[in-house]
Amino acid sequence: MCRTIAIVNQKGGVGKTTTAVNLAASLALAGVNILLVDADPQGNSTSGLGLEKAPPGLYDVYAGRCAVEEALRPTGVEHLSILPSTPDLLGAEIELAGGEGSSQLLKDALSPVRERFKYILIDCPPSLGILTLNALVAAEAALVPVQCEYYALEGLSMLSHTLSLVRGSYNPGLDIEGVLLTMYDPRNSLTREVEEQLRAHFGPKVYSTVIPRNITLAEAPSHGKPALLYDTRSRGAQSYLSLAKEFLSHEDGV
Amino acid sequence: MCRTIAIVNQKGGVGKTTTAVNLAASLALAGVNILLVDADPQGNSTSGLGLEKAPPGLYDVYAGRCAVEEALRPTGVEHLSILPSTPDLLGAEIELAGGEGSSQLLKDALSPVRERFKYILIDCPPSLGILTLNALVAAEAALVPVQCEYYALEGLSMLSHTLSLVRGSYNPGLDIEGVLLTMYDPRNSLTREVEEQLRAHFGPKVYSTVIPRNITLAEAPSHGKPALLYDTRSRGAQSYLSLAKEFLSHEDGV
Ligand SMILES: Nc1ncnc2c1ncn2[C@@H]1O[C@H](COP(=O)(O)OP(=O)(O)OP(=O)(O)O)[C@@H](O)[C@H]1O
Ligand SMILES: Nc1ncnc2c1ncn2[C@@H]1O[C@H](COP(=O)(O)OP(=O)(O)OP(=O)(O)O)[C@@H](O)[C@H]1O
Ligand SMILES: [Mg+2]
Ligand SMILES: [Mg+2]
Repeated sequence: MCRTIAIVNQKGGVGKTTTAVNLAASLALAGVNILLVDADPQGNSTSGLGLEKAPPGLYDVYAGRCAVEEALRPTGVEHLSILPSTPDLLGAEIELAGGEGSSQLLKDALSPVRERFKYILIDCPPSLGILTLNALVAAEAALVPVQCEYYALEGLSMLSHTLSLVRGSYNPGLDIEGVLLTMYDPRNSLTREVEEQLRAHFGPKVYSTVIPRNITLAEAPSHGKPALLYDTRSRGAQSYLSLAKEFLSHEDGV
Repeated sequence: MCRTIAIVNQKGGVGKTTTAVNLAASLALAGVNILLVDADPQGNSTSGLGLEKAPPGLYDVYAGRCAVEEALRPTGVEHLSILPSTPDLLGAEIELAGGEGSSQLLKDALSPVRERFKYILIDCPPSLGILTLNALVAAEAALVPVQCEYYALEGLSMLSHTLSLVRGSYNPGLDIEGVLLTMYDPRNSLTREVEEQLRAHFGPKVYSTVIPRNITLAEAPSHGKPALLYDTRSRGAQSYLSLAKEFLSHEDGV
């Protein structure tokens, strides 16, 4: 029984890739089979795990140049595979827009390999275009990282609106998996204000695990490793381990 | 003689809006006539200056529903006007893609009002789609904020590639106005490594002014004010004042 989760927020720089890479690695290290799909033309999840952005990647699957199995790659983490991104994915926004069935491409592409994995995590770009739409149609739920700052909070109404549009016309079962507070600094009143508003609005959907601002999370990508393999004892790595535990505890109830 | 500058970087959360709002305000407070165009559907420049995201906005101008003059609004800062964003701009990416002349819309829309302003600054979304393309076609130069971190550095080759594509087919004169280091923390080795690489690669194009990580810059937007009006003496506000001075000193040579 595979579950697909889109890691999404059109606000830029809120920790989508950092969450995708570190949550995927934490789940894989617990022995759970994971596929990470890098649906962002920037390809940060791909380089964050130390892989080249060379074809075949997601664009080649979208363009029908290869089957999805051929584009899956192992990573330096056991039980974690990646469907990498390449720079030509940038053209997909314009090439795919408006085509017949262009919102179902990822869902259809993933269906032959779904049963190999317990979870598929999709790292989305900071926009609500066709690449993110594909992820929301392929997913059962959305995990929303939110930086504890004003612009990130402001953007949530646009995101909620988009989720309900997708629910209405493409994917009636699309749920919110969880809202994750990132770059959390308890000494800072703005952080606490944003947290209060989020817990009031999203209630139990907000994870009790918060991700602190921690330099290891910013340094690990330059070594092509998740924080867990770069500096296991760091607060950043430990916070994603506890997120993985909380994430799995929600699943038990499914 | 008006100059149009696009504030652009497809990497999310690097300080595009913070730079657009605070540089625009600093130039305006020096008595220079400024128009800030919010070309991002998120509308952060619009709310960062305390304005409602209500029509008419840039989308209405693109859709031909009103002339550009009708969409310009005063802000709380003398000499600073804004062409605001509204949520329906989100649809423009899909509606405009591929249309005849769809990359020249902003350039044509701004031409009747250019001579009222000394500078037009355009705040771009974190993507390289049709909204950013319009800004790069309308602009004489691009100002690139770069967060001093690995993923932001990695994204610059994709951005440089896009700038040369635009130069080749739409706007031969498109130049780099400057590269701005943001969220700069001198105690952090990653910051110094990124700075070294940027100065080696972009040379004198990298501003000597750097923007420190400073909480005022994150707090001011929730009060709908640029940092200069929220807390003038803060390091954040002062750094944008010195950026405005450096920006103007480059112009003298034009
Ligand atoms: N908790 C954290 N502490 C410190 N730095 C962090 C943390 N989370 C992310 N970062 C750093 O902040 C920057 C933004 O994070 P990241 O790239 O993961 O966000 P994103 O939402 O994926 O961005 P984009 O919108 O461009 O896809 C990165 O340089 C990352 O290394
Ligand atoms: N120098 C700084 N010090 C502290 N916080 C900052 C600084 N610059 C920006 N910020 C904060 O960091 C976040 C990201 O900045 P901002 O929204 O300006 O980036 P952006 O590039 O416009 O993002 P997007 O890609 O979503 O458009 C915001 O919450 C902002 O308030
Ligand atoms: Mg990302
Ligand atoms: Mg912005």
